[in-house]
Amino acid sequence: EFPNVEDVMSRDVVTVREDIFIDEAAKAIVGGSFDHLPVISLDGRLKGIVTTWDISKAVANGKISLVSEIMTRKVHSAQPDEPIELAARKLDTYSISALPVVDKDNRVIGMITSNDLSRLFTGRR
Amino acid sequence: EFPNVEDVMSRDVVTVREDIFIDEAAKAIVGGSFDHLPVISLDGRLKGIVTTWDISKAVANGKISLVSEIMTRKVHSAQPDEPIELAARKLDTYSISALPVVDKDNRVIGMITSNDLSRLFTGRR
Ligand SMILES: C[S@@+](CC[C@H](N)C(=O)[O-])C[C@H]1O[C@@H](n2cnc3c(N)ncnc32)[C@H](O)[C@@H]1O
Ligand SMILES: C[S@@+](CC[C@H](N)C(=O)[O-])C[C@H]1O[C@@H](n2cnc3c(N)ncnc32)[C@H](O)[C@@H]1O
Repeated sequence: EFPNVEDVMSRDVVTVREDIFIDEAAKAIVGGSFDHLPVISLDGRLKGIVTTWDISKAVANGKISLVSEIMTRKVHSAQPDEPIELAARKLDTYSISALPVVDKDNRVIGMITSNDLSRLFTGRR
Repeated sequence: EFPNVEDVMSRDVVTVREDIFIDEAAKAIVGGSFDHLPVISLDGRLKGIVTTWDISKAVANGKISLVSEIMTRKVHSAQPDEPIELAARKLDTYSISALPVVDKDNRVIGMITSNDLSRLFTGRR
């Protein structure tokens, strides 16, 4: 019926460390057309996520700070073999638009976004 | 087969004027869970769009400025009676995640996002 996350996700993911300033994170984001940056630890595991929304919130508060101060630490992620219906439910429940895809060791192997899912309505690959 | 844009779009849309500073726009955005703000003229017509991505780009460049200086003026929009397949193709073609929905006079009557489309995979209304 529906594909799994691994059939729809993108595999080239830009990640950052938490000890960088948010203008560095902003430079990493606007180099591409995405909004979500997984934050990873020294050994490559998922520690948090920072988005253009978080950066905008820092601008609203007039506080230009470190990624560690604005990132979300309780990250909703996806497994590669889960059905996209499950991923879509997480996006909907938490009003978010991307899930890092992680392996069994919590290392980031991809990203699935609401754009990846809406693309399925275009009839394009 | 597929629903139309009007069956899926949200009707409560926050809009802004172009002569405000981006920290004002950021405050309007982080009051909700969205990323896209249509910019409208004095007579209520669509003039541009500003997103959390544009605000992040201003942070990357170290430039806190007016919405008019960072907004996108050539806006891709949707009509309420168009099939969602057409809306999904625009999102995919231009790597964007929302389309203001406009009436015949180019006034904003709603917004359709990639999250609205991905929600269709959850089996929820
Ligand atoms: C409520 S969402 C709304 C804006 C947007 N559509 C987005 O996904 O960021 C904004 C917040 O969600 C958080 N967020 C985004 N993706 C997330 C994920 N996969 N897990 C946990 N939080 C996430 C961001 O860090 C930000 O604080
Ligand atoms: C290439 S997209 C990538 C990030 C994101 N997903 C988004 O929709 O903003 C970022 C740029 O697209 C522009 N944009 C977003 N929605 C648009 C729309 N409906 N029409 C024209 N430009 C749009 C923004 O102003 C921003 O400059």
